[in-house]
Amino acid sequence: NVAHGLAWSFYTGYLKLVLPKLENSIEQYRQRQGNREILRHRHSWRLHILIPLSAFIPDKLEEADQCVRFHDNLPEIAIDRAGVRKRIYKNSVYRVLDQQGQAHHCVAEYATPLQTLYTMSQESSAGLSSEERRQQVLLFIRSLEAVLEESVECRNRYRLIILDDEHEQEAEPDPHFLSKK
Amino acid sequence: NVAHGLAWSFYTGYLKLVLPKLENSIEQYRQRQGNREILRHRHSWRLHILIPLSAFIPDKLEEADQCVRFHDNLPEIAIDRAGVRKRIYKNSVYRVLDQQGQAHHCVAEYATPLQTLYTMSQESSAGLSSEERRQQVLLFIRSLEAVLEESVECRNRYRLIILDDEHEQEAEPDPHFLSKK
Ligand SMILES: Nc1nc(=O)c2ncn([C@@H]3O[C@@H]4COP(=O)(O)O[C@H]5[C@@H](O)[C@H](n6cnc7c(N)ncnc76)O[C@@H]5COP(=O)(O)O[C@@H]3[C@@H]4O)c2[nH]1
Repeated sequence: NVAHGLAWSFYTGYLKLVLPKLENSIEQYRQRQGNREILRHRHSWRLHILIPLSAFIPDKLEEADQCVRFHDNLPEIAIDRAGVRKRIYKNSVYRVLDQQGQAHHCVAEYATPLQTLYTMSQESSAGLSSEERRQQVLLFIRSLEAVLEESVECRNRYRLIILDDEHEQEAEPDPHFLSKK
Repeated sequence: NVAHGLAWSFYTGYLKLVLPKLENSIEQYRQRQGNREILRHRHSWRLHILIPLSAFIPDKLEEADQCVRFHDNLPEIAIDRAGVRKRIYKNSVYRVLDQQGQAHHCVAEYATPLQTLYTMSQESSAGLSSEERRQQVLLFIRSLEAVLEESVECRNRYRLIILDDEHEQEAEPDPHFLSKK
């Protein structure tokens, strides 16, 4: 149930707000850059949301995969939210080398709410064991998929990428998942 | 249980990160402003977190209370979070008129996670009724108080302000709660 609430929070407090504006942000970005090679194909204009089954979320994608490198940030979006005037939202563009050494670019980030699940499983006062955390990650995925599939605002603007990283093999699957976009 | 997760999320994903830096942000802000009258007393250098029992969260404080007006934003904080490079966090300063018409300033915002609870109670697919939402708000408060009281990082840097707004009387208690800081 914790995960169900975190999935809804991720959707209503974030994805529902930013995904409809993503196309616009990418267009602005490409105009500003002048480099038309980056994010050239519209089918890749999606937020790639990384969901590691371990719920372990590094703050930098480079820590999980050496084939992935931060490229640039998209233009910021400012929205008045719950008393914070002009709260800033932005997404990061990454350069990914595929197995042939070809560079691709994509907008990607981890599903931040999983960081809460991970922290809760580390703090005894939170009442979440490691076994329960695993179940909660699966529930998070199910709840998130369900709400996104019903969402007109988010249709075709995202891709959920599940990372089976529970066997210490993160460096392996990562280049594959990003280059298979 | 949804509320328990949202309280932990609010703490580990936000309050624990920004509250330790709040003093610094206010100092920087006061130096830049030159106006030493604003936020002059250190005892008011806390984030006032507004928690309406209805979970109804407007995006602007002015909508809830005409005695409250946005003054300015504090300097931004940028942190690499879960793949978003230099994610921006900031807080808003408000000018509040007390019952004698005196102006006071404070850093305030609503407890953003309650917006998720409210939205969930409006969407049938989320499985949260209005009665359950009320219970969840109370659970949110208890869980948040518990985790904040144990937190070294957040000690004395916040004030939870519970708003009993379930009888359509928001314009009344608001000036009181803010001017009684
Ligand atoms: N007032 C306020 N200002 C902030 O900058 C802020 N950032 C987070 N929060 C609240 O703290 C809690 C923990 O945040 P987390 O990042 O784990 O989840 C976030 C995160 O996964 C995603 N999200 C929200 N804003 C951003 C953002 N700018 N960039 C990336 N992800 C974001 O959507 C979730 C829900 O967000 P909110 O529903 O706005 O409330 C959050 C949440 O309750 C904030 N609250």
